[in-house]
Amino acid sequence: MSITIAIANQKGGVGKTTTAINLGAALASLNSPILIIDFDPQANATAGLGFAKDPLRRSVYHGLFSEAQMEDLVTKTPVEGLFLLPSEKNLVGATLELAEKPGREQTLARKIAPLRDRFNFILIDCPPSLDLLTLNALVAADSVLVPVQCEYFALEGVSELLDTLIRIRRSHNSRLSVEGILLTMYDERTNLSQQVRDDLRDFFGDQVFDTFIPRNVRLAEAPSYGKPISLYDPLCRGAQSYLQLAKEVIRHDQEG
Amino acid sequence: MSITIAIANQKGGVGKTTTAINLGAALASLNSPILIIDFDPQANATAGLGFAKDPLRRSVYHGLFSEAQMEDLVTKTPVEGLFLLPSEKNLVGATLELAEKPGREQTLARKIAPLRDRFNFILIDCPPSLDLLTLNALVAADSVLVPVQCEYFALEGVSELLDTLIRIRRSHNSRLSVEGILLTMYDERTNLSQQVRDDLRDFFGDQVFDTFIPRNVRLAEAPSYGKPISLYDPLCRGAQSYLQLAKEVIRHDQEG
Ligand SMILES: Nc1ncnc2c1ncn2[C@@H]1O[C@H](COP(=O)(O)OP(=O)(O)OP(=O)(O)O)[C@@H](O)[C@H]1O
Ligand SMILES: Nc1ncnc2c1ncn2[C@@H]1O[C@H](COP(=O)(O)OP(=O)(O)OP(=O)(O)O)[C@@H](O)[C@H]1O
Ligand SMILES: [Mg+2]
Ligand SMILES: [Mg+2]
Repeated sequence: MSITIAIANQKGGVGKTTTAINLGAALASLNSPILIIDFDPQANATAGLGFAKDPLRRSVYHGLFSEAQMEDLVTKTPVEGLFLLPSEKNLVGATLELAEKPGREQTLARKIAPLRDRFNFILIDCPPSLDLLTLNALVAADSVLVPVQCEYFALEGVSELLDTLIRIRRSHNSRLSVEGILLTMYDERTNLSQQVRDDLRDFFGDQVFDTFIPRNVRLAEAPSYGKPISLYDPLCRGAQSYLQLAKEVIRHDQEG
Repeated sequence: MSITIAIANQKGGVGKTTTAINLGAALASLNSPILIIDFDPQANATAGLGFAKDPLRRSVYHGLFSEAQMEDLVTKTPVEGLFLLPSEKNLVGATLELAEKPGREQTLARKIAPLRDRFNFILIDCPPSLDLLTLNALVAADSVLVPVQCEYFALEGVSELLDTLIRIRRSHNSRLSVEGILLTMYDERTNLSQQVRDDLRDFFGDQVFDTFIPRNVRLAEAPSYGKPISLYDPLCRGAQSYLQLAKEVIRHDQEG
């Protein structure tokens, strides 16, 4: 039983990549094998798992536009049971290249269908946009996990994103649901974080995960060593909160 | 003598909008009139200056695609001498609509040409992408201000962005230069910030502004009150650093 979760929010810098890497690693310790698909031309998830930029590396871009099978592009990571479908900067051209293909929104969904039997969870890290790349991820996914930084601009965009998800569910992917809204970079010293948390809980109720991710500099340090937090500093608050999130996600999906 | 500066970085959440609003307000106190163009479909600069979402408000989208003149779409803000060309979510469709127009990269440059004589500085807040919207802003601009958060993923994307600027300068806009690289959310308590600052200064030398913006929660609070920091808390470190940045930008442009 494989579940594909898109990690998406058009607001930039809210913790999408940090969540993809660290939720992925935590899930791998509980329920492997797990796949992360880096679907952002910035390729931050690829770099954050220790893969240096390499123009010769074949990526999800080749899986979309060449005869290569996505299965052949999947690579191991430094984490036991965690696999990666890497990205690279050519993906930035995908939006215009996809626009000309028939059934363009379904391209990723079609191409990753064979992968679904091999992995318990597939996480798709999305770029900060609502373009054709992100749309492809939302059509390929069973659910969406929405990281929201505990700040004003991030809060502003949530209801618009949920509107977009409803539209996509109606027109392209009837099974699409909300995995949950995840509070990130929560700083209990500031009123702002508490205010945003209260607003989100009031508006979106139990769609907000019980688990929240505190602001923790170790999470920002880990990617420069090419490691998820579970390898870099497994006892810090950041690592504990992503482990707790993984358990909540597994519980949520077992209840169906 | 009017200078148009694009505030751009494809990395999300690095402080583009916060810089557009607060550098704009600081410049307005020294050298008004100043115009901010909100060129992001998220319309964060519009919200951060106190304009609630309003589907009937005419925006930069109408200036691009209808007969409306950009001059007629400019509106006053709560700050003396600071004006705004607002955005709204229809702009998200602009990338595909622009793709079909001849001379598509020059559309914004052509449409804002009449505004250049009316304002001493024009700041363009860009979305987190290197798509046709951002390309339009880079073609319309005299220079680019690149905010870089003092963290690993933000550092990763800077050289790629500078490569893109060189390409644009060669093919679309020969006058495009780098206004400067701005360190944002600098937290002197962490090694990470100091490491990123040192890396940037080593790699990019005097292209890095002397002024840096410290992490200061007042900057994150101000937009929820619809005010720039100069009205919300003019004595805080965030306000002081943006005033200092404005002076550095004016000095840099007077030296030519
Ligand atoms: N809980 C946290 N505590 C401290 N720093 C964090 C936390 N989560 C993420 N960060 C840092 O904040 C920055 C933004 O996070 P990240 O890059 O994961 O966001 P994103 O949504 O993927 O950004 P983009 O929109 O560019 O894809 C990164 O430098 C990351 O290391
Ligand atoms: N110096 C600072 N100190 C504290 N918080 C800050 C600072 N600068 C920006 N912020 C906050 O960090 C978040 C990201 O900043 P901002 O939205 O300006 O980035 P952006 O690059 O415009 O994002 P996007 O890529 O989505 O357009 C916002 O919530 C903002 O209020
Ligand atoms: Mg990311
Ligand atoms: Mg912004």
